Amino acid sequence: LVELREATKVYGSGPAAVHALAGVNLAIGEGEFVAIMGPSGSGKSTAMNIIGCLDTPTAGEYRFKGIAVGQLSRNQRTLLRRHFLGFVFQGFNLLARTTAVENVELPLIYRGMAPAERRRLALGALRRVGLEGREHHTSSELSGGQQQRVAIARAIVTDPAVLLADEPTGNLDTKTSREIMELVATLNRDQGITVIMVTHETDIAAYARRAIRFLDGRVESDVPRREA
Amino acid sequence: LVELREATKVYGSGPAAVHALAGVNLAIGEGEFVAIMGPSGSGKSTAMNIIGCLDTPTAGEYRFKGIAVGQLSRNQRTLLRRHFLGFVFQGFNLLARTTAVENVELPLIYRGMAPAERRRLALGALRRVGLEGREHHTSSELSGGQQQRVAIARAIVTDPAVLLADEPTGNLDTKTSREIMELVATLNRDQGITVIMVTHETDIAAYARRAIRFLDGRVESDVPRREA
Ligand SMILES: Nc1ncnc2c1ncn2[C@@H]1O[C@H](COP(=O)(O)OP(=O)(O)OP(=O)(O)O)[C@@H](O)[C@H]1O
Ligand SMILES: Nc1ncnc2c1ncn2[C@@H]1O[C@H](COP(=O)(O)OP(=O)(O)OP(=O)(O)O)[C@@H](O)[C@H]1O
Ligand SMILES: [Mg+2]
Ligand SMILES: [Mg+2]
Repeated sequence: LVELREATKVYGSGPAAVHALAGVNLAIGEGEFVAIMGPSGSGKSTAMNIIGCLDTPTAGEYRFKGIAVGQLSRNQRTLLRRHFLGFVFQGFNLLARTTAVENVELPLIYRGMAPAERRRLALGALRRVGLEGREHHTSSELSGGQQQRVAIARAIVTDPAVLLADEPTGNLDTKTSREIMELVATLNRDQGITVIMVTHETDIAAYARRAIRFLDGRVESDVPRREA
Repeated sequence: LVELREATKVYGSGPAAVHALAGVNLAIGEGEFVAIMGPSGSGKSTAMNIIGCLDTPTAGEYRFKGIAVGQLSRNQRTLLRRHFLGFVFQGFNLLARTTAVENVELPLIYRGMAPAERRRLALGALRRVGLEGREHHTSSELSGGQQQRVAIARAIVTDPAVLLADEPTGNLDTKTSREIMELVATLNRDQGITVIMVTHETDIAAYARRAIRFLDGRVESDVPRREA
């Protein structure tokens, strides 16, 4: 489903060039639940952005469902992304003066869904992440952990084929983190949603069935995990 | 040094009113190292913003070094903050198109420090958080954990009397988190900097000597910790 072959990403040139990715190889199949770990700056978010069709590698290839994404136009990548992917960004990336429910409706607007149905699904997603009562708050009226949960609700509201989550529980207390991970595990198990999740917390990684560890822009190890 | 008496913060009014803080009482002395914990939305960041003189309570009182901060003008609060406090915000709050070293120099500019001295101290702070080589990168050219470390460097560069850190390791891998916490523990032990840190991770809270737990806008428990 998702395949990176010798994916390389270089910023700048000459001696000051930064090799964010230095030849990443990985293949993730449908229905998998993968945790991506590794030190700060090791290339995790860069790899996630390429997998999420938000960025392209400087060298090497990214294939999604066998399609060479690098050959697609920008518009085609956007369509692919909106159809198949849900993304929880490391910085949340919510629209600032927009309410929680409006943020969560956004992917449904792109799918041309009718307003009443959009609202119903968006409210449902917010309820599932424990934000009932906060639907009409804007980002500045929400705590850090609440903003993170709006980002999660937005990523799952379309029931995407692939859920990409970059540090989805970094701002959540232990109990709320577990509730979110139970929800994600259920989506993976019952709806077959493929989950690729960056995390630095081992108890969160324990929900995944495979752990890919990054180091200096490369895959250092790629091992199955015993189910938690 | 820091004292909240029946601190209350209400947003909105009527039945939809949100009681972010519902009568918080706490007193923290000079040189202490305190961890603040509690569920998402329980009022931790709201309390930190009041302690950091960035916000005022709707009712109740906040005293800093015995001064009733609510009686000060906005300008006086700003001067107090710039003189005594360093703040690592939950969302980092870096200036976007500004480089790491420029972001870290900002508190020193407010203190009227000369450019050469400013640059020397800012580079030193960035080195201490492991960001050597990244000084001239802007936020968009830094990973999530690197941005978080720029925010930490900016908070400590003035050797503030009080360091307020809201989830300072949420985006850092285990090894980097420990390095940052070792640095913070050293600042507390050797320079007597008072540290008040919100965190949801117990291994991070273990560096503190006291744990204050929030629940629904109140202090639920306030206990000393055995030193880790
Ligand atoms: N401007 C606002 N209007 C309405 N409600 C608000 C506003 N700002 C904050 N709140 C509410 O106040 C409560 C406390 O927020 P706060 O940010 O202090 O929580 P927190 O403990 O820091 O949570 P987290 O761990 O998720 O960061 C939350 O329920 C939040 O929705
Ligand atoms: N536009 C850019 N210009 C220069 N360097 C960049 C740019 N964007 C990212 N980098 C560098 O690429 C490297 C990898 O970044 P990436 O965000 O993928 O790391 P990460 O593993 O997600 O880290 P973290 O755990 O801190 O979020 C970092 O060292 C970063 O400084
Ligand atoms: Mg990252
Ligand atoms: Mg908070």
